[in-house]
Amino acid sequence: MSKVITIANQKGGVGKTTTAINLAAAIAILEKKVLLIDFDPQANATSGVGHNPDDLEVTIYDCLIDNVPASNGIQQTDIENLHILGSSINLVGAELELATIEQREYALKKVLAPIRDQYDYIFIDCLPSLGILTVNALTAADSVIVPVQCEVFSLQGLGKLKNTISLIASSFNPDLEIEGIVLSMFDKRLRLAKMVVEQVHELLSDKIFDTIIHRNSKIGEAPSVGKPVLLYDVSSKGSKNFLNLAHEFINKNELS
Amino acid sequence: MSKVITIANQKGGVGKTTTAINLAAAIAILEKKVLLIDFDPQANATSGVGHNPDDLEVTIYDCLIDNVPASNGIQQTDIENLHILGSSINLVGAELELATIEQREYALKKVLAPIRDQYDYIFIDCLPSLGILTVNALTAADSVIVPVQCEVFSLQGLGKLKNTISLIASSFNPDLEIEGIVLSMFDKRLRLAKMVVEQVHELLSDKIFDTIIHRNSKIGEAPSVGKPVLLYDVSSKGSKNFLNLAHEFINKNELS
Ligand SMILES: Nc1ncnc2c1ncn2[C@@H]1O[C@H](COP(=O)(O)OP(=O)(O)OP(=O)(O)O)[C@@H](O)[C@H]1O
Ligand SMILES: Nc1ncnc2c1ncn2[C@@H]1O[C@H](COP(=O)(O)OP(=O)(O)OP(=O)(O)O)[C@@H](O)[C@H]1O
Ligand SMILES: [Mg+2]
Ligand SMILES: [Mg+2]
Repeated sequence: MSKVITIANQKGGVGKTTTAINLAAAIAILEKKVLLIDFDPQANATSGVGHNPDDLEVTIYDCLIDNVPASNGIQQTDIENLHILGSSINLVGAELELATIEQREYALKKVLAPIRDQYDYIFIDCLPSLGILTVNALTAADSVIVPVQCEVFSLQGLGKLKNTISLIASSFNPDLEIEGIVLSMFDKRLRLAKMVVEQVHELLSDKIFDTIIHRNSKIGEAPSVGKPVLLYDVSSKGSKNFLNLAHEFINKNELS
Repeated sequence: MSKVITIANQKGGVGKTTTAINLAAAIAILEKKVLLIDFDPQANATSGVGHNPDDLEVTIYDCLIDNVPASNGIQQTDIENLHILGSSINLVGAELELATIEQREYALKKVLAPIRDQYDYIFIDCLPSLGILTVNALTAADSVIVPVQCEVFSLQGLGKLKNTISLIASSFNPDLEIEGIVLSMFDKRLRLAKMVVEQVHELLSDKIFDTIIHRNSKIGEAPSVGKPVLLYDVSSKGSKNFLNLAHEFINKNELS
C-alpha cells in the first residue's frame, strides 16, 4: 500500500525542496522504499541528490507531455532505498502545454499510476506557485505537507494555500488531506520566529508536526555536494531534526 | 526622465520583495519620486508597505486585464515620495487570461506608459517564476535588479535567469540591461555565504552592487507592522545597508 505526498507552498524559499530531499532521504534510511519526484523546473531536488538536470535523458516533463513511462526516468541515488524522477528547465513549457489537454489536472496522477505500488512513499517537490503544475501535484496526492518558514510573509500566504487545498479536494481529489505543517528554518534566537510559531498554532494547531526544523548551516551546505544532510553530516542538528520528522511521519502513517 | 526597474529571480525566497520595498523606500527618503508596483499575487510588497490587499479597490490586475488606468490604483504610503500600485490574489488569473491577448508581452508596458513620467524611478516586484507575468515585467523595464541569496540553490538558477533576460532583450525589449546583482541575506559567519559570493563574482563580477545586504533580524520583523525597515528601525544594520544601496544606485544612474 503506497502513499503519495505533495510538498507545496506558493511562498518562495520556505524549505519545500529541503523538506522533500531530507525527509525522503531519512525515511529511505529507515528502510522504506521511497521515490522523490522533482516537479519544479528549477530542478533543485534533482541536483540536491547529486544528479545534473542537463544530463538526464528522461525527466518528469517527458512523462507528463510525451507519455514516456515514469520507470524510464527513475534514477538511483546515494541512498539505496531512495530513487528520484528528476526535472529540468523544459518543465517551464508544461504549464502552457497542459492548458490545452483534456483532463489536464489529472496528467501527473496518470503518470504515477503504473509505478506507485513499487514504493512505500512517493514525495513530490513543487515550484512556488498555485498554477496548473501544483494543481496536478495536489490532484495526484493522498496528502500534502506544507513547509512554513518562521517569517511574516510565509505566514500571510497560509490562508490562501488552505483555500486552494480545499478547492482541489472538492473539484479533483476528494481524498486529499493535510499531512501536516512543518515549521522550518526556526531560529530560537529570533523573537519573530516564536511569534510566527504562536500564530501558526492559532490557525492550524492540530495539523503541525511536533518536530521543528531549526536553521542549521549543514542543511544549507549539503546541496553544494549534491547530498541530503544525513549523508553530508549525520551528526548535525539538521540530520537529527529530519530523522525525528521521519519517525514522526512513519508512526503517524503506519500505526494508525 | 524616469526609469523602470524590474526586480526578478525565479528562485523563491531570495529577497525580491525585501529589496523592492526597502530600496524603493530608501530612494524615496533621498527625495526622489518613486512608485512601487507589486506584480506578485502573494501581494507581499503591498502588505509590506502597510496596505491590506483585500481592501484595495483597484489593483494591478484591474489595470492589466480590464484597462483601468494605473492612476486609479496608485496609493500613498507612510513615506511621502513613495507610492504603491498594489496586488491581490486575482493576479493568479492573469497568467491564463494574458495567454489569449494580442501582444501579451507588452500589456504591463502599456499600463505604465501614461504614468511613468510622474516618477523618477518605478520598481516592479515579481513573483518567483519565468512565466508570462515576469516576461511582462522584463519587457516593461529599462533594467533588471537580480537579488541573489548567498546559498547554493540560488546560485544554480543564475545561469537560466541570464539566458531569459537575453531572450527577452532580443525578442521584446532591446534596451533591457542588467542594473545589478544584489547579494542578499549575507551571513558573515557562514563559510557557505563566502563561497557563494566568490562564485557569483566569477560568473558576473562587473554587475554586482558593492553594497551587500546582510541578514538582519529587523529586516524580517519590519513586515509584521507593514513598514519598510527604515521606518521600523532606522539605526539597524538593515537600514544602513539599504541606504547605502540607494546611494550607490542613484550615483550610478544620475552621475553618468
Ligand atoms: N533548516 C534550514 N537551515 C538552513 N538553511 C535552510 C534550511 N532550510 C532551507 N534552507 C536553505 O534556504 C533556502 C531555501 O530553501 P528551499 O530552496 O528548500 O526552499 P523552497 O521552498 O524549495 O524554494 P523555492 O520556492 O524556490 O522552491 C535554500 O538555500 C536552502 O538550502
Ligand atoms: N537581509 C535579510 N535579513 C533577514 N531576513 C530577510 C532578509 N531579506 C529577506 N528576508 C526575509 O526572508 C524571507 C524571504 O524574502 P522575500 O520574501 O523578500 O523573498 P522573495 O524573493 O520576494 O520571495 P518570493 O519568491 O516568495 O517572492 C522573508 O521572510 C524576508 O522577510
Ligand atoms: Mg524548491
Ligand atoms: Mg516576493
